[in-house]
Parts: sequence; structure tokens; C-alpha cells
Amino acid sequence: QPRSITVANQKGGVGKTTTAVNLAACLAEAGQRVLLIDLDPQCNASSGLAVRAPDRRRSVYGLMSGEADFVDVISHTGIDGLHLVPASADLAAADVELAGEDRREYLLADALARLDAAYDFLFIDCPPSLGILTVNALTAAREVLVPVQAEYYALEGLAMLLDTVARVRERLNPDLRMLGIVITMLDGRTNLSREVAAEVREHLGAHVFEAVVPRNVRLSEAPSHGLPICRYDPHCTGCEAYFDVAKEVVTRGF
Amino acid sequence: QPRSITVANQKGGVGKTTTAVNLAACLAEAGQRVLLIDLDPQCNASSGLAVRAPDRRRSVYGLMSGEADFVDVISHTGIDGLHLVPASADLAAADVELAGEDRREYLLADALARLDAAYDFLFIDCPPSLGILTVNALTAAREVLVPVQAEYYALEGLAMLLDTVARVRERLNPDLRMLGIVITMLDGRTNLSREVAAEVREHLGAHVFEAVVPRNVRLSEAPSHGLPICRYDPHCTGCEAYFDVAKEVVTRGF
Ligand SMILES: Nc1ncnc2c1ncn2[C@@H]1O[C@H](COP(=O)(O)OP(=O)(O)OP(=O)(O)O)[C@@H](O)[C@H]1O
Ligand SMILES: Nc1ncnc2c1ncn2[C@@H]1O[C@H](COP(=O)(O)OP(=O)(O)OP(=O)(O)O)[C@@H](O)[C@H]1O
Ligand SMILES: [Mg+2]
Ligand SMILES: [Mg+2]
Repeated sequence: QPRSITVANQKGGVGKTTTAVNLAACLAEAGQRVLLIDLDPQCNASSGLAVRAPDRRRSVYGLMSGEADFVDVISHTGIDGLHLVPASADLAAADVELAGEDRREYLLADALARLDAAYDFLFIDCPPSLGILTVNALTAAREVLVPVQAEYYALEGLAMLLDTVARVRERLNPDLRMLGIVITMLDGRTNLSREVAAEVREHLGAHVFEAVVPRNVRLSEAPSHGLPICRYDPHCTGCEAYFDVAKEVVTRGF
Repeated sequence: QPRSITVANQKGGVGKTTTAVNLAACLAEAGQRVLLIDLDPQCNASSGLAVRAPDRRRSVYGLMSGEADFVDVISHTGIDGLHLVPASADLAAADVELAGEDRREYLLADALARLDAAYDFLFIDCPPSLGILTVNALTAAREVLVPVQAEYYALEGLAMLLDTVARVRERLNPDLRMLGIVITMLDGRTNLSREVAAEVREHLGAHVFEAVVPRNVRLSEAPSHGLPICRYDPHCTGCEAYFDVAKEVVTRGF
């Protein structure tokens, strides 16, 4: 049974994709077999690894609609041990198109039940909303990882997200547990960053990872080269931070 | 007929709320009568002005569902001339709850048709998605302003957004025009920022505002005090930039 981790936060731009892509790549570099699923119509995780679904059928959309199986959608990346199920822009219509399906919250979970390849880790990157796509991701995974940007607005939405996680656990997925909260884009030079980080730790205590991801421009350059940070600049602070986060993902596991 | 401007971009964290709040406040400081509508379930624009809807009826949700009129929902802010229609967390369910309504794309436009107070500008802050809320905003307004963060991932989604704007103009709102694109969080110290800004100008030419908003920590501190930048730190580069953007909004008008 692989560990399945959804990376979610409805607040936009907090580092969900950067965290999902780089954690998946760090664990693959360390010899784990990792599958990353891109569930965001923006397709950022896919483009961050230089993969584009040839059409909607051969993307996670095809998997959820039943038009395709894993063997049609799984794509190799440049990293040994890291496979990707790319997203499709057509996912943007999922809220409307899937609204009538019987098991609309379980479409991804049902598809994953058919996955017979052997992986150690599954990661799911979510769009910035609490709509049907994020609910599918929370229903399909057993753990949720929440990146929180060290900014005021990012604090606000946390309570709403934790409520949604609790509701999904009650109604749809009793196995869902909180893996933890990772503070991202911490800029050590500003008081605001440090204050927000301190407040997150005060309110959420042991749920907050020790490892923190600093603001580091190399992390935002890497996707334009289609590379995770461990291939773009393995010695930068951003890469070291994601290896620390990956180690903590492992130690906080079952 | 007030100018009505939707601030939209499905990419998360690009500065939609910061732009909507600070443009609205700068124009109010300059003597304009401005109404800001917060259409994001995260309620960031509302909290950035220290306003919280007492209940869902007295928010933009009540307006769209017909439970309330403008007189019930309009709230004063600390800034003369700036009024706010706050958001409600219940908007998060709008995709599902409004899916069955006949005029589901026109709910905000129909409500605005009942507005009889005199304003010079209406701004609408959108959530990071192209769902029913953003479609309502694009259908209700006559102009759309797109903040684009000077980052690689932010470039990717632009084509999708411009497609959506074109589709809304064809099917729902023939008056909708592109007011322009504002580059945000430009960090002059990084090559990436300058390269992305140059690429945006190359592809989108005259649509791109001359005025650019630099990365400035004072802009991200202001909302934690419930203040727009022109009240929090009127002499910082972030404030000067938003006054420049406001001037350009006026000159690019009809
Ligand atoms: N630690 C960091 N340091 C510097 N830049 C970062 C860092 N983490 C992410 N970024 C950049 O910040 C922007 C937002 O990050 P990202 O796209 O990963 O967030 P997201 O939560 O996935 O956004 P969305 O809500 O749109 O899905 C991106 O341009 C990314 O390259
Ligand atoms: N020019 C700037 N300089 C520094 N920080 C900024 C700037 N503009 C916005 N910010 C900060 O960056 C974060 C993202 O901005 P904001 O919340 O306005 O984006 P958004 O597009 O509205 O996000 P969402 O997609 O979640 O609605 C916020 O914490 C904000 O305070
Ligand atoms: Mg993302
Ligand atoms: Mg916002």
C-alpha cells in the first residue's frame, strides 16, 4: 500500500505545485518509486516537469471519466523513479461536468483502486479551490500536506481548509489524516514572515513541520527549465529545504 | 454609468486582491466614489479592509441569491468614498448550489442592475478559478483587469484566461473589454522577474500597463492591519505604484 499524499490549500500561490513536484522528485532521487498526479487545470506540475498530455483522454481527466486507464496516462519524467499523470485544461469544466455523476467525489479514488503498478509514494497536486477536484484528491488519498505561505492572507484560509478536511474524513474518507503543515516562502529578512510563521506554530503546534522552505529564486526559475530543483540547482537552499521536508515526510509516516 | 472592472486571473496568488483593494482605495482617496465587491470565498478583500459580513445574507452571497438588496449588504470602510460588499465563506458552495439556476451566470449582473446608488467605479475581486463566480464577475462588468505575477507559472495560464474572456464576451456579455494587464510583484533584483515581464510585453504589447507594481513587503503587511496601502504607508514604493496604476486605469478608460 503506497503512501498517498494530497497537497492542498485553497489559498492561491502558496507553493502547492512547487512542494508536490519537488517532494516527489527528492523522494525519487532517494530511490523511492513515486507517482505524481496533477489535478490542476493550470497544468503547472506537468509543465514544471516538461510533460504535456497529448489530449484530454491521456490525462487525469481521462482517468476520472473512465475513458482511459493508467497505462494510457502515466508518463515518464526526466527523473528515474518519478512518473506523472498529467493534467488537462479540460479539468476546468469538471465542476459542471461531474456535478451529475453518482460517485462524483470518488472518481479519482475509484481510478486509483485500479492502479496495479507498484509505487512507494503517490502525490496529488490540487488547484486553489475546495471544489470537486480537491474533494476528489482528499477522498483518494490517506494523508494531506498543507503548504502555508508566510503571509497574512495565507493564515486566514487555514481554518476553512481544516474544516473541509474534517468534513471529508467524516463523510467520504475515514482514512484521511493530516500529515502536516509546511511553511513556505519564508523570507528571513522580513518581520511579517517570521511573525506569521510563529503564529502558525502557536496555533497548530506539532502539525507544523520543523523543516521550513525559504524564499529562494532558484525554486521559481526551475520550472521554466522543466526541471525539479534537485536537477536544476541541487546545492541551493531551496533544494536542501525540500530534502529536509522529504525526510520529515518519511519520519512522520506510518 | 459607473466604470465596472473585474480583477481576474485563475492563477493563484498573483495579486488580484492586493490590486482590487489598493486600486479602489487610491481612487477613493482621489475623490472618486468607489464600490468594491468581494466575490472570493476566502474573503481576503473584506478582511484586508477589516470588514466581516455578519452573516451570509448580508454579503454578496445574499445579493446573488436574492435574499438581500444592496442596502442590506453595502458596508463602509475606513476610507471616505470607498464602500464594500463583503464576501462570505458560503460562496465556496456556489458552484454546486447555483448550478441549477436558470440565469446562473447573470446573478451578479442582475443584482447590479438593481443598484441605484451613484458610484464612479465598481471593482470585483475574483477567486483563483474560472468557475461560476468568476464567470458572474466577467458577465457583470464591462472591463477586465488581469494582474500577472512576474513568475514563470503565472505566464502559463494567461492564454486560458484570455480564451475565457473571449468566450464570455461572445456568449454572455458583449460589452466586456480588456482593460489591460498589470505586472505585479516585480523583483528588480532577479533575472526571472525581468525576463517574464519582457515576455508579457512582447506577447501582449499595448494591453500591458506601463505602470508596474514592484515586490514590496509593505503591501503584504497592510492587510494584517486592515488597511489599504495608501493608509498604511502612503510613501512606500508599493503605494506610489498603485497610484500610477490607478492613473492609468483612468486614462485607459472610455
Ligand atoms: N520557496 C519559494 N521561493 C521562491 N519562489 C517560490 C517558492 N515556492 C514557490 N515559488 C514560486 O511562487 C509562485 C507560486 O508557487 P506555486 O505555483 O507552487 O503555488 P501554488 O500554490 O501551486 O499556486 P496555485 O494556487 O496557482 O496552484 C510560483 O511562481 C513559484 O515558482
Ligand atoms: N507587490 C507585492 N509585493 C509583495 N507582496 C505582495 C505584493 N502583491 C501581493 N503581495 C502578497 O502576495 C500574496 C498574494 O497576493 P494576493 O492575495 O493579493 O493574490 P491573489 O491573486 O488575490 O491570491 P488568490 O489567488 O488566493 O486570490 C499576499 O500575501 C499579498 O499580501
Ligand atoms: Mg499550483
Ligand atoms: Mg485574492
